[in-house]
Amino acid sequence: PNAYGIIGLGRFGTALALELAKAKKRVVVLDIDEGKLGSVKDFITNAHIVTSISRDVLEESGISHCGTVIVCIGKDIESNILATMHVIECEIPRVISKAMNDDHQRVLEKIGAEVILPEVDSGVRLAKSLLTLRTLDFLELDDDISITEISLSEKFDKKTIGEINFRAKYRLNIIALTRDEKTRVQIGSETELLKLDEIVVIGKNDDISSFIKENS
Amino acid sequence: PNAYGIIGLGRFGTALALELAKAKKRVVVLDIDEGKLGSVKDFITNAHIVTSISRDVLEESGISHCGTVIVCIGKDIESNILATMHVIECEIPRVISKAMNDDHQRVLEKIGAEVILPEVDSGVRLAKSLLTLRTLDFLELDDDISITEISLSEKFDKKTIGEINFRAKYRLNIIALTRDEKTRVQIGSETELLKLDEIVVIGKNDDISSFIKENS
Ligand SMILES: Nc1ncnc2c1ncn2[C@@H]1O[C@H](COP(=O)(O)OP(=O)(O)OP(=O)(O)O)[C@@H](O)[C@H]1O
Ligand SMILES: Nc1ncnc2c1ncn2[C@@H]1O[C@H](COP(=O)(O)OP(=O)(O)OP(=O)(O)O)[C@@H](O)[C@H]1O
Repeated sequence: PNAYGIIGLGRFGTALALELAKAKKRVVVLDIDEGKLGSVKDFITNAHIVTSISRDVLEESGISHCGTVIVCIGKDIESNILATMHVIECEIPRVISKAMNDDHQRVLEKIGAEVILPEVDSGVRLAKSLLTLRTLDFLELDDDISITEISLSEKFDKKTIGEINFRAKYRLNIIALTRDEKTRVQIGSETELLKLDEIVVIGKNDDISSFIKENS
Repeated sequence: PNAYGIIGLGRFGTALALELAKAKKRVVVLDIDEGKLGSVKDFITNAHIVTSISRDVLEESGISHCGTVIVCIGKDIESNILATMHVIECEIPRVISKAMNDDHQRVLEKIGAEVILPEVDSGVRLAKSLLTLRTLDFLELDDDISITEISLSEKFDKKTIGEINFRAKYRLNIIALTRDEKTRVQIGSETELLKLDEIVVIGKNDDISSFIKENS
């Protein structure tokens, strides 16, 4: 039920499988290439070499009992579609499949899978981070508002948020503070800032950009 | 200076270039394949076919005047490394290059480029979203705290944040509210919630997961 099945260990599938294993989840992986299984065998015990994906293979390997299955087969679009179909016929609660292009995506959606396009997602995310902010990690809420982490400069050292009058001056809300690898979310006007703190702020993209320019 | 240069229009490079063009930025793109340039020519006028990347090509195409250049060449690792080196020698302020694997990443870092591994990033992001939350979009601040968007259910309809005593009851801070495609960040205890609102919350991953289970 709450085990994860992964079919295809390319760069995307391998990163996905290892991250789930790191979080101590039960993971079952399948691939046609023995070498690929070798790269994860220290972290994932339940790994099976297969020649192709069929209903029998999904049952014998335990994939059919997983709560979520992700099909990560890439260049071989035919195998990707057939594997996705077999997984959906096992009545897995959540099926996600990697698409190579728009046409492939439409076929997968028609057979009932959620679709992910890893390269396109990464391209769009990099563009958004170049446009709004220097940091590569942010969350865009709508075209105009984002959340991002910013490292503070010297000028904020040992000053409280109230003293700086942060919200009025920069039109940003500080929603979290990371100091020495620990994040706290209880923030008030009496919270003191130190020069190496990382603050997480929410506000308009323009206000975030001008704060970063002025602060760095 | 604030123009963007993109070398290589695969799925990643194309998504990146189109998103930057959509934001009305000046974009220069290069590729060895005429067909790839055709797929972006309606949105990007400054597109050049090249046979290889050299100092002269970077100057003639205008890439050498860009503030940020992203090398998105994939399978041909040798061309990717040589192109990155030529770009760095043009003293471009920010150079980002796509790596195919860990060894490739180390070479690129040694020659002075920032490195991105799109497939690995997407794999890790998908794992994190499966682990913490059903939504595919969230920001992880440290191993324990995340920010995510959640759609509200009927039970919150026409109640204020103060009436629900949201922070005490769910141990989450509401930092933004999206209603009819518009996001607001000025949130207080008197803010009224409606049943189709999307709220953005910050808090511990466990508290987010239990809120999602209880709320859906
Ligand atoms: N029919 C199949 N059953 C199981 N695994 C398969 C099948 N066909 C291909 N694979 C495996 O799927 C993995 C990913 O496929 P491939 O390398 O073509 O994709 P990719 O798009 O290049 O991957 P990535 O971008 O994630 O590196 C490979 O490890 C391959 O061995
Ligand atoms: N020397 C070069 N100069 C310019 N462009 C190049 C060069 N070599 C390859 N390209 C182009 O780079 C693009 C991306 O390369 P390729 O398709 O190998 O990568 P990929 O990793 O499969 O891409 P993606 O995953 O983004 O789809 C292609 O459009 C290709 O034509």
